Amino acid sequence: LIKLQGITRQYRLGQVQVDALKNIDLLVEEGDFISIMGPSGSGKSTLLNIIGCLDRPTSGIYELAGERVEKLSDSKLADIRNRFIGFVFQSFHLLPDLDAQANVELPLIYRGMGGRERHRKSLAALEAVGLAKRRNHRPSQLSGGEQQRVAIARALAGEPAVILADEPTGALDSQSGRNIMAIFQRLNREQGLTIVQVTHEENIARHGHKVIHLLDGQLEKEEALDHP
Amino acid sequence: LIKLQGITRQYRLGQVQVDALKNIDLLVEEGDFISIMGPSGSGKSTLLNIIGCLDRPTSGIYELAGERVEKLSDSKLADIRNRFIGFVFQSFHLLPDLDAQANVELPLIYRGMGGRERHRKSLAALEAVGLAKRRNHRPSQLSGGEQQRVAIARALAGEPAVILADEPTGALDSQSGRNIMAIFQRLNREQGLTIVQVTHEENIARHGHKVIHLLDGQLEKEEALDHP
Ligand SMILES: Nc1ncnc2c1ncn2[C@@H]1O[C@H](COP(=O)(O)OP(=O)(O)OP(=O)(O)O)[C@@H](O)[C@H]1O
Ligand SMILES: Nc1ncnc2c1ncn2[C@@H]1O[C@H](COP(=O)(O)OP(=O)(O)OP(=O)(O)O)[C@@H](O)[C@H]1O
Ligand SMILES: [Mg+2]
Ligand SMILES: [Mg+2]
Repeated sequence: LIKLQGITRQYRLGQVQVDALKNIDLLVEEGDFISIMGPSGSGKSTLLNIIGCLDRPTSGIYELAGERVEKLSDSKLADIRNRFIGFVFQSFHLLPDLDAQANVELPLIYRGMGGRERHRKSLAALEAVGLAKRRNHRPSQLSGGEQQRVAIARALAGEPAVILADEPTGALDSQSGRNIMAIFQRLNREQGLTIVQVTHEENIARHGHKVIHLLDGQLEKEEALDHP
Repeated sequence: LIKLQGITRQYRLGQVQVDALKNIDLLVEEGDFISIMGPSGSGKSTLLNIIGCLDRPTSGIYELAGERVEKLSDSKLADIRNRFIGFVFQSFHLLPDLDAQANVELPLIYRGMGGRERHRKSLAALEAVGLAKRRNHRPSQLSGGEQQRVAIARALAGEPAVILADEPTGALDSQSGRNIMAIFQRLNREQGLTIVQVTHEENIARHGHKVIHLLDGQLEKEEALDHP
């Protein structure tokens, strides 16, 4: 489903070049549940943004469902993201002037979904993350962990084929974090949802099938996890 | 140093009232290192904002160094915050148009500190959190964990009497998180820095002297920690 070959990403800051990703090869099959770990600044978000078509690599090849992504137009990429990819951002990126429910419905509006179906799906997604009672709060009226859970609900509401989650439990207490992992595991096992998550917590990472370790922009090792 | 009695905080949202804090009593002595834990939405950030004079309680008494805080003017409170309190926000609140070093220097500018001393202190703070090499990056050019570390450096640079830290390691891998806790412990033991941190990670909480557990806006229990 996702095939990265020789992916590099460099940032230029004045005279200085930051090599955020160096020569990354990665294969993600449909139905995989993969965790990416690594130190702060090692390139995890950069890698996830490229997988999610939010950023283009400096060099290398990215094939998504067999198609070369660099050949696709911006509008085609936006359409793919909207229909097939649910993205949970490390800093949530909720719209400040919309309440929780309107934030969750936004991708569904872009897809052209009718109002009744949108309300149904957004309410179900908020209920799944325990936030139905906060659906009329705007982000500034929500706690950090509540904002994170709204961002997760927004990614799940449209029933995408792939979830890309950047530290989805970073702002959550352990019980709330386990609840989110239970949702991810259930969707992965029952509906074949493909999941790539960045996390710095080992017990969160171990809910997937394998862990990829990044260090200084390079793939340091891949670790298969045994599951009952 | 910090004395809270009968502190409540209610939010009103249209017809609905949210009881974010209910009848909180808390004593913090100089040199204490206290961790606050609790589920998402239990009132931790609300409590820390009140302690940090960023928010006023709906009712109850708050004495800071013997003075009744509600009797102080907004400008007096701002001055106390600037000189004595270093605050690490759950969402960092870095200024987007300033680079890391300028963000760290901002509270020192407000204090009227001269340029040479500011540069020295900001560079030392950035070095302590391992980010001297990123001092010219703006927040959008930093990873999530790097932004968090800049927020920590900004709180430490002015050598405050009290550090209030809302999930200071939430965006950090375990090694970076341990580095920050080592800094906090050293400043607490060697300089008597008073620290109140919110965290949802047990191993981070255990670096302090005691853990306060919040549940639904109430103090559920206090737990003293034994240290060698
Ligand atoms: N401005 C507001 N208006 C209405 N309700 C609010 C407002 N700010 C916070 N709340 C509510 O108050 C409760 C406590 O919020 P708080 O931010 O203190 O929680 P928290 O313990 O820090 O949670 P987290 O661990 O998720 O950061 C939450 O349920 C939140 O929805
Ligand atoms: N726009 C940019 N310009 C320059 N450097 C950047 C930019 N964005 C990120 N970087 C640098 O690239 C490196 C990788 O960033 P990235 O956000 O991928 O790290 P990360 O592994 O997600 O870290 P964290 O765990 O802290 O979120 C960091 O060292 C960062 O400073
Ligand atoms: Mg990141
Ligand atoms: Mg909070």
